[in-house]
Amino acid sequence: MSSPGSGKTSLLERTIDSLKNELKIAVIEGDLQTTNDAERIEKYNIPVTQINTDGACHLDANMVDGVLNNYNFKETDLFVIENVGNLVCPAGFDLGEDDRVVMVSIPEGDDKPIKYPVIFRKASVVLINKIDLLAYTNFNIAKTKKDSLNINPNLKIFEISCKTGEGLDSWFDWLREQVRKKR
Amino acid sequence: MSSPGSGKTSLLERTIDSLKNELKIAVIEGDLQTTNDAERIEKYNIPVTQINTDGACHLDANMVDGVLNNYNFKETDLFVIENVGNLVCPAGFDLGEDDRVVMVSIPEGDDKPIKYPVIFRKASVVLINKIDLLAYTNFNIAKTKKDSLNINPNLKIFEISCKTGEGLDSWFDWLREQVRKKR
Ligand SMILES: Nc1nc2c(ncn2[C@@H]2O[C@H](COP(=O)(O)OP(=O)(O)OP(=O)(O)O)[C@@H](O)[C@H]2O)c(=O)[nH]1
Ligand SMILES: Nc1nc2c(ncn2[C@@H]2O[C@H](COP(=O)(O)OP(=O)(O)OP(=O)(O)O)[C@@H](O)[C@H]2O)c(=O)[nH]1
Ligand SMILES: [Mg+2]
Ligand SMILES: [Mg+2]
Ligand SMILES: [Zn+2]
Ligand SMILES: [Zn+2]
Repeated sequence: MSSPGSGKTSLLERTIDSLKNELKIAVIEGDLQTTNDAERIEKYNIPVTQINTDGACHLDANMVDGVLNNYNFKETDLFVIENVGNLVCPAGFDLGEDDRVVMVSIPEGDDKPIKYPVIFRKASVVLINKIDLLAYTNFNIAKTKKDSLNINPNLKIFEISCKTGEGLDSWFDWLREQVRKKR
Repeated sequence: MSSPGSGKTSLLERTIDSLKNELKIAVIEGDLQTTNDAERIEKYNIPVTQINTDGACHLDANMVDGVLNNYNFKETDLFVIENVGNLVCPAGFDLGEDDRVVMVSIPEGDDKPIKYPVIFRKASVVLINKIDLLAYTNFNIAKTKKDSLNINPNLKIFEISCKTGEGLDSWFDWLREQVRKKR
């Protein structure tokens, strides 16, 4: 989950590219309109379905349920849902997931956790993306981490760049750990 | 209206700073939580009220109505409402405004109009902000403009940077023109 354009699909591209030889990954893409994001994922030859909500500002359990027959869960290690770009509404709708990941990105400014607390409260992981752009902003990473942990002390926080690849190894390790724990 | 962190409040700061000697400006700030944005506007000594929606993902007419008594509209030339950071829901709720302005920013990627068409359809102006960061992205401005005009041929589109000030004069001129037309 994240604002529009924080880098959710880019993260999936990076994750699938690095992990698809060790984990069977499947994806649901959610957007108001277009199949752009699903098309980006299709290039990796893994199962992916695009849900278009048309106007709805978040995926809900019914929409997800409607496409689950497209997947073989016995053959899936890691199932990822990319929600509609929205830092508010997705927090309120349980999709049956084990973990929620919230992404913020450097150009958005470091005040997002305190301004949009609900989505941080319900997350397991916060990803701070686009750290390659830090030099061009006044983003205070320590502040964002502190504010996030104030809202939710159990958060794991990773600083990453989907552009350069920096920091992604810790994210991949966390994913591997969750898959291992659930086996 | 824009995604979280595109630069709405920065735009207001720039606009008030440049125009407050010629126009009486008043502002409503809308956020889930915090008074951060209203505090930034207060520094300019103009009337401003912060609405906290708590959980709601958009301002609605009732919330706006609830604070209108804080203002003297006879003494106001330009009244601006900054909505909750959200590229979806605010499109669906009429606040009684004359014009809607949608802001996108360079780091978000150039596919936002086609992915979130409703909010562009209902706008009068699209602002493309943070053009100072163009060099560090693959943002195709021509594509974003073309897609926006396909959705809504009447859109005025301004490329700006609230950081450097580039492009803001055309935006100020448009505002002056709207104020003049309504007198
Ligand atoms: N500089 C930089 N740009 C990035 C990074 N990650 C993603 N981007 C860019 O950010 C833009 C948006 O990336 P997406 O992956 O489409 O973002 P998204 O969150 O999936 O967007 P929506 O699905 O529309 O909400 C693209 O232009 C990416 O190239 C990063 O780490 N650094
Ligand atoms: N590089 C660059 N950064 C900008 C520009 N305009 C705003 N910013 C930065 O973007 C971040 C967010 O700016 P805000 O004005 O708070 O954005 P906002 O849309 O009001 O955010 P919300 O109200 O939380 O949705 C801040 O760190 C600003 O300094 C710009 O033109 N260029
Ligand atoms: Mg995406
Ligand atoms: Mg703001
Ligand atoms: Zn919603
Ligand atoms: Zn909503």
